[in-house]
Amino acid sequence: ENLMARNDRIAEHVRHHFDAHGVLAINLMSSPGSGKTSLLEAIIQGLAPEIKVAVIEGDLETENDAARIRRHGVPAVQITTGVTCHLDAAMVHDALDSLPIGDIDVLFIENVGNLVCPADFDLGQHANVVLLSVTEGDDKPDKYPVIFRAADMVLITKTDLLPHIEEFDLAKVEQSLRRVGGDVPILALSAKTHANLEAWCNWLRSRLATHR
Amino acid sequence: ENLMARNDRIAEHVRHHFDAHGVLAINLMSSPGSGKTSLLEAIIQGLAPEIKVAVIEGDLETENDAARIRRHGVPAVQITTGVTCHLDAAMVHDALDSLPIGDIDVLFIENVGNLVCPADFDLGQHANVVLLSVTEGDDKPDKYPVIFRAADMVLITKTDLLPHIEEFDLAKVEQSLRRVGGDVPILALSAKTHANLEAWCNWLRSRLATHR
Ligand SMILES: Nc1nc2c(ncn2[C@@H]2O[C@H](COP(=O)(O)OP(=O)(O)OP(=O)(O)O)[C@@H](O)[C@H]2O)c(=O)[nH]1
Ligand SMILES: Nc1nc2c(ncn2[C@@H]2O[C@H](COP(=O)(O)OP(=O)(O)OP(=O)(O)O)[C@@H](O)[C@H]2O)c(=O)[nH]1
Ligand SMILES: [Mg+2]
Ligand SMILES: [Mg+2]
Ligand SMILES: [Zn+2]
Ligand SMILES: [Zn+2]
Repeated sequence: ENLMARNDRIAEHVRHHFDAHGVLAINLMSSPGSGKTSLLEAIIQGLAPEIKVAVIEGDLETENDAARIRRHGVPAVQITTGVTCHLDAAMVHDALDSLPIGDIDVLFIENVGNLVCPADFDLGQHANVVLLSVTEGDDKPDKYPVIFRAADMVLITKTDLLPHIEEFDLAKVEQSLRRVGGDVPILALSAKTHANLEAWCNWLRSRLATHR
Repeated sequence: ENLMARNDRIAEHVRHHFDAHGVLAINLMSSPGSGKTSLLEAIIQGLAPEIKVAVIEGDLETENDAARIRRHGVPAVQITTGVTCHLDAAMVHDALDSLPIGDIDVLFIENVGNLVCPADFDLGQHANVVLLSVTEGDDKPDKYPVIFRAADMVLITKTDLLPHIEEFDLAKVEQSLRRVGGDVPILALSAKTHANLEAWCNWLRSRLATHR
């Protein structure tokens, strides 16, 4: 059995765990520092108590991101991958042992910061959300198409910085995304000012309702 | 012969090409959008005509970055990797056929935007330069240590945005780099305002002088 076939088999098994407990699993992917953890910190308290959230964090090293999440009173498991540039299904499966899976509505899996390889590894999630920060440039969907093609939602982050980045063209990003990935929904928001966070929470709520 | 041993063999061969012509080869690595191409655009004209520059660009898709470099009258070859998250020595070797290697002093190899895998693949370069933009966060050396450990120089980019990013702590980054990678030199600069670009050019000049 090759590596990808084995990963897909375990991912299906993980999805069974999620479905047995009615958990909606979201795989968050982006470049390093696009704002994945900040976004989770900004919405976690807004979702509670209506929606019970937990987080699996993936990084090469440190517990930093899981510690940031736990500060908000939400269960978080840190996976440290050592040298691997992405999470895989086996890592996520092992992490489930440390989570109260029967008491979770939405599980966020924050992948390793990388705009390439995470797109190839199914983790058992129900949706892929890809973040692109306005500080990275508006050419990323064209240059790193694989991950944007896999997205069920694209979040344009750090919009509060737009006044200082006159070269970022949101319309160009939207055109590139249409070309690369078809009809993927796009939301522009800021974890710092909370601009448009409610739209992102509503997407999660409707996704959870359909999932159930 | 395993993949890495084959890559190392080809990298040695590539370095022979460079050394036969007195070319200093610099491998530029960073997250997507940290400012690698912008930095090259900002210094290329300052180095000419004293130092003859050429560039090999690495991306999954598009000729965008090579086209940006060619606008400045400098030879540039674009490698499109398809799905591979890093350049390897064989790709660089093939790209040499399209460059006037006898007429180059410094060859920049702009790697695929990725803070993990590019560190593992020797390309025949003489030095690794890792960029970290102030917009990505000051925790990256701790969380992605492998690439910073491989660095011969770390450039902190986009310092013109610091007034709008009060949470970025340069002293923290320096401490993390000391912990992770020892004595690596660090320069903070801006491709937009040209702040401290001369210091980076002087590092290149002294590196070229020692190399010869
Ligand atoms: N201005 C602004 N800065 C932000 C925003 N969101 C995150 N940041 C900053 O961006 C940097 C990185 O944020 P993180 O949340 O750690 O990003 P991440 O995607 O989780 O990073 P990795 O886990 O290392 O891949 C930090 O300095 C944050 O303060 C935002 O909405 N606006
Ligand atoms: N404010 C500011 N923005 C910068 C600076 N350097 C680059 N940028 C912006 O950062 C974004 C990305 O810059 P690029 O030069 O394309 O980055 P890159 O590292 O080459 O990106 P990839 O090749 O895709 O990995 C663009 O919007 C640039 O305008 C800088 O010094 N200051
Ligand atoms: Mg994070
Ligand atoms: Mg570039
Ligand atoms: Zn199981
Ligand atoms: Zn990789």
